[in-house]
Amino acid sequence: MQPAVAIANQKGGVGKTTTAINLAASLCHLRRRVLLVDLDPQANLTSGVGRAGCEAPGGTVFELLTADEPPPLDEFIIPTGIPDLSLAPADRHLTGAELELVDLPDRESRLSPFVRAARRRFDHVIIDTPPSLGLLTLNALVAADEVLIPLTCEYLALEGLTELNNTVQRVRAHLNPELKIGGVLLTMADLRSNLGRQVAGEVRAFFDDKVFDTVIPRNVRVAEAPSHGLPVLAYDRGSRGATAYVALAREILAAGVAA
Amino acid sequence: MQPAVAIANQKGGVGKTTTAINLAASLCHLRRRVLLVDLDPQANLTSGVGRAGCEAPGGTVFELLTADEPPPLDEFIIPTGIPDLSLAPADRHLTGAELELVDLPDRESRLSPFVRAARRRFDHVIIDTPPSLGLLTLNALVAADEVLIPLTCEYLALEGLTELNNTVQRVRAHLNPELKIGGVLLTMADLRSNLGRQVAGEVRAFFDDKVFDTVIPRNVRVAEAPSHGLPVLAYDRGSRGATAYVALAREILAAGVAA
Ligand SMILES: Nc1ncnc2c1ncn2[C@@H]1O[C@H](COP(=O)(O)OP(=O)(O)OP(=O)(O)O)[C@@H](O)[C@H]1O
Ligand SMILES: Nc1ncnc2c1ncn2[C@@H]1O[C@H](COP(=O)(O)OP(=O)(O)OP(=O)(O)O)[C@@H](O)[C@H]1O
Ligand SMILES: [Mg+2]
Ligand SMILES: [Mg+2]
Repeated sequence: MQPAVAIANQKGGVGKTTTAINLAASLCHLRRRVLLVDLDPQANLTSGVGRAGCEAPGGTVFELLTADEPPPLDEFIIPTGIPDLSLAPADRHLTGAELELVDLPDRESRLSPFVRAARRRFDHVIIDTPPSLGLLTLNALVAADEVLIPLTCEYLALEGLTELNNTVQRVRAHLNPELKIGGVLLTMADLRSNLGRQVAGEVRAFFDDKVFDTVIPRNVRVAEAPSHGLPVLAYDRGSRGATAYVALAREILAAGVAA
Repeated sequence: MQPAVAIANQKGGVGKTTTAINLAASLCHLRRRVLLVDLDPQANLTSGVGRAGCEAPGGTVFELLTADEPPPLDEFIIPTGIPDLSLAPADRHLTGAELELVDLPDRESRLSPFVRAARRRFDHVIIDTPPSLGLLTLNALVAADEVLIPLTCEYLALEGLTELNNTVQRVRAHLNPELKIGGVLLTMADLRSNLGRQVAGEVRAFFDDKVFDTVIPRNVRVAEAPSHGLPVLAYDRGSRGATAYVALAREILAAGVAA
């Protein structure tokens, strides 16, 4: 697995934040040191690890992106309750970042220096993004080596894939030639239904071998965990959701070795 | 019911588009003339009624919002396959609208003249919005009389309510004093689970009598319908999803009479 991964899909509610938290926690469970970066003004990632309302010494990701000088790592990182899992937190002021960045010359690559520095200290950097293809998501795609695309097996989620793929190719062509699609993850999957099986088939045809073997089932324990500020592995270790995310982490680590 | 309703919630995947399509189709079933307006660059509303890729004579909502003169109604409206249901379509170029509008003096009220004209011809105008609180959603909130908030009974969806409520109050204070919260709709609800019941309880405590009595159950026929370009009422009239949306339309019409 490449060190820096952006979790992106402009379709809302497909499991971006849930995947960021639970993949990160599973990698920590497998003895990796992980940094989570919250690039969504909803700040669900920050609250999902029990850090709602918390700031780092230098502030949140808003200050990180709008700083004049490249920001020192320690100023923008806080610990979470999970060993080996750190966080660059966000809050709702991040909504204003897009308007602040619009007129800056390097508006798409404000995050890159921070992620480059973070790679030296962490085994993995995982960036959560908002449900849009605006400047915040572009900053994540420019800073990352890979993009992981969560996707529900539903028709409306399928519609946005072409646009997302176009955006990734545009970023590769103009801003970040290293960027590649790390994988497509089927989430909240109910493969017993016709719709689920049909859409899963279309996704595998569109993305071919990039679809992870691991499929995340719909599991209410996954949806309950954020209200306790915990990854599902810490909330209910034996649940189908926790087992699936650990299997995903193992699949990704094995592929990275092969990369 | 007030004539113009914005369907908004910055949380992704809570059923905004699904509610716009199926509430509109249910109102048509009850002999009302309805205009749907697609303000989301994902254009799921446009494809959900079988009009993907279609433009009106004057173009899509992008041209409507960036036009120098107030746009004539007929230039931006197309029929759908459903009697009495018309559409102002969108396409992905709408992503660029936010950057185009940023420097205009009346950037939040570019949609208002169009909706004002539309009210004279239609009984209801329903506006779908993207999962963000940016300029496109602000235009919908300024043009509308009411905002309808779809919400899944999950913890992460609960988190964004305060921010959405703050935005609505800010719009009322500075841009549209008429705007009020028309109602909160519980969608994809599974009230058999603890999480579902717990969150529903918290929503009713937060919004009190504004939560609709009608609750939309999770129903796979609702998720299948958009792949056929049809509202669920036309796709499977007897399904639990179709019945629930017709009940919602009746509840809204009855309340309107009382308003
Ligand atoms: N495997 C799962 N089983 C059950 N519920 C899930 C699962 N994965 C995610 N959820 C729930 O589905 C909802 C959407 O997930 P999440 O918020 O992670 O999506 P997102 O793509 O980050 O949304 P947004 O587009 O708003 O950022 C949340 O309430 C979450 O708890
Ligand atoms: N009652 C329901 N039962 C089953 N599936 C549903 C129901 N309502 C919506 N869905 C499905 O859930 C997904 C999310 O719904 P939808 O796209 O309408 O949400 P949205 O809030 O408009 O999303 P976005 O934030 O991306 O605009 C879709 O795949 C839709 O088909
Ligand atoms: Mg999210
Ligand atoms: Mg939508």
